[in-house]
Amino acid sequence: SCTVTILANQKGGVGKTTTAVNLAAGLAHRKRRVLLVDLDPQANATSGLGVSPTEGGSIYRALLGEEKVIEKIQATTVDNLYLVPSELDLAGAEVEIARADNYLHRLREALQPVRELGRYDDLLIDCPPSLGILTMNALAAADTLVIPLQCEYYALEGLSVILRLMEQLKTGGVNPGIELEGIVMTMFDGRTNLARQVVEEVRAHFPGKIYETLIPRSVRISEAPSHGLPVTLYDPHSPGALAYKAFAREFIKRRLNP
Amino acid sequence: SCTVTILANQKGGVGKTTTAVNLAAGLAHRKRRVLLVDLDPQANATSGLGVSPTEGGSIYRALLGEEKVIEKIQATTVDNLYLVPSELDLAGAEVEIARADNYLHRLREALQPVRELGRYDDLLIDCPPSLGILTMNALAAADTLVIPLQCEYYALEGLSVILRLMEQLKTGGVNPGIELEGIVMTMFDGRTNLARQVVEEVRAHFPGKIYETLIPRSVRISEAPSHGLPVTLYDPHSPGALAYKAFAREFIKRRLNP
Ligand SMILES: Nc1ncnc2c1ncn2[C@@H]1O[C@H](COP(=O)(O)OP(=O)(O)OP(=O)(O)O)[C@@H](O)[C@H]1O
Ligand SMILES: Nc1ncnc2c1ncn2[C@@H]1O[C@H](COP(=O)(O)OP(=O)(O)OP(=O)(O)O)[C@@H](O)[C@H]1O
Ligand SMILES: [Mg+2]
Ligand SMILES: [Mg+2]
Repeated sequence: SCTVTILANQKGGVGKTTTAVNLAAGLAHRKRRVLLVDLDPQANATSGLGVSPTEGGSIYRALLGEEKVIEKIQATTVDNLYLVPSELDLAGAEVEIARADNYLHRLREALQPVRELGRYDDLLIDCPPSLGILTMNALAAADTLVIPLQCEYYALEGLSVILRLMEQLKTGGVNPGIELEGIVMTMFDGRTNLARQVVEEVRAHFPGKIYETLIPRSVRISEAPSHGLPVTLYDPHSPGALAYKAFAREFIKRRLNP
Repeated sequence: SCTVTILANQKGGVGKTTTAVNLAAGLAHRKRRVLLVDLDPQANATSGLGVSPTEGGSIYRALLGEEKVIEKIQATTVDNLYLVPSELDLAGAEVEIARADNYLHRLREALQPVRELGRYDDLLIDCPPSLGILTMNALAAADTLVIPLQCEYYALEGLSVILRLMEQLKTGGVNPGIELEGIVMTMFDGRTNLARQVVEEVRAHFPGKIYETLIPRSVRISEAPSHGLPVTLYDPHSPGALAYKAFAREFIKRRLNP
């Protein structure tokens, strides 16, 4: 059966897209069948996989119940990895969805047929840097939440905000089944005290929730999107690629032994 | 008279807050009277200046016309620098403002009395990482726009989006007076090809609009917020502090000779 995992954090630039793309690729390289949904109007996950956003090509119309998600699924240059791309107009969807009935469950409803299809092992969703309607819909549709967390002070400050919101949606009945699957530390530079302090702080406050794999700061990771490739294909033996492959292994292992 | 300058870029984590706080401090150190408005519900500029967000302490009620901005202004530990702090509830304001009359000009109207007060030379506004109602209000209220741009591929992709929106608001009559004051490159690491390529690309596409000062990646910059200080006070002779002081000088110089 298919698990829906969302990559969310309202803090900007913490590595949501980079983790969504490279975790999706890492899982696909291990022969899991993966669908990545780009829910960010910036469409970075889309261009990061070498796909050009097209008007009407995103999940926008499906969120309004006018089209099916299945029609938007495209193959990518990565075997076993499929994509529902984003488009700029998706930003306009926030206002339209807010006015629709059942506005928090539009995504959950749109993805239901994809879950039932049984074609994918993992359905990952990349979220925009806000806690607006699109991210709320992702939280309402998710089985699990993975929070990419940059090893920085401002990023640490925002962690409690999204966790509190997840709890509210869980206990409030919007999504009783959602669980925090884990926190993955990104752009870790072991030479700085700040990075080590942030990791220690998160380990202390969220024991058992932080992945062992720390994603290092690595310029090859930030170069890969301009080639439309995950770093695991752009430079397979670079520290960044090795880290994301290790993360994919750890992600699967923890999934099997929670 | 007072100039309203906004720091905006929908791409997350590009240095909007860091630039807002350190430019504000740099201008204040040069004896300009500066008011910084934190328009991001994350309240990073607020905590970056050592101020704790308080319920009702932000511009939220003033955007709905229920209270005055002047009542929210606080002094900071930096001479000549004053702050209108943010609060978490500001996120809820987006929905409420969207339903209000004249919803794009709520901020402009709220700031009008502050402009007329004549107490500040510069009014800076830190924006959230989105092009939602709060950032739209900032674009409608601004005299000038400064875009912090991280030297990364994804950041470069998003540049045309905010510029197009600014043009639409300008020609569409929402804010005929807004001008792009400049683009400041942040987290520049001269050792990487990517950073140099991004700078060259921006220089080629936006001649005359990119500040000469390149803000280097510097861990002291990212440590400063945890001490509630701008880097210009936290470590005044560090490369990051020197760069932001140089940026403040260049900002003033270009303002005088556009
Ligand atoms: N481990 C890393 N090492 C170096 N650069 C990285 C790393 N992870 C991400 N980056 C770069 O940092 C920037 C921010 O990452 P990314 O865009 O994935 O964050 P995000 O959280 O998705 O941002 P947004 O909030 O805008 O959606 C990008 O330019 C990306 O290429
Ligand atoms: N020049 C720099 N060198 C090193 N770190 C920096 C630099 N500028 C900003 N940072 C750090 O990078 C992170 C992102 O910067 P910042 O929060 O200012 O960006 P932002 O655009 O305001 O983010 P958001 O989109 O979430 O509002 C922060 O943790 C900050 O401390
Ligand atoms: Mg992203
Ligand atoms: Mg910010």
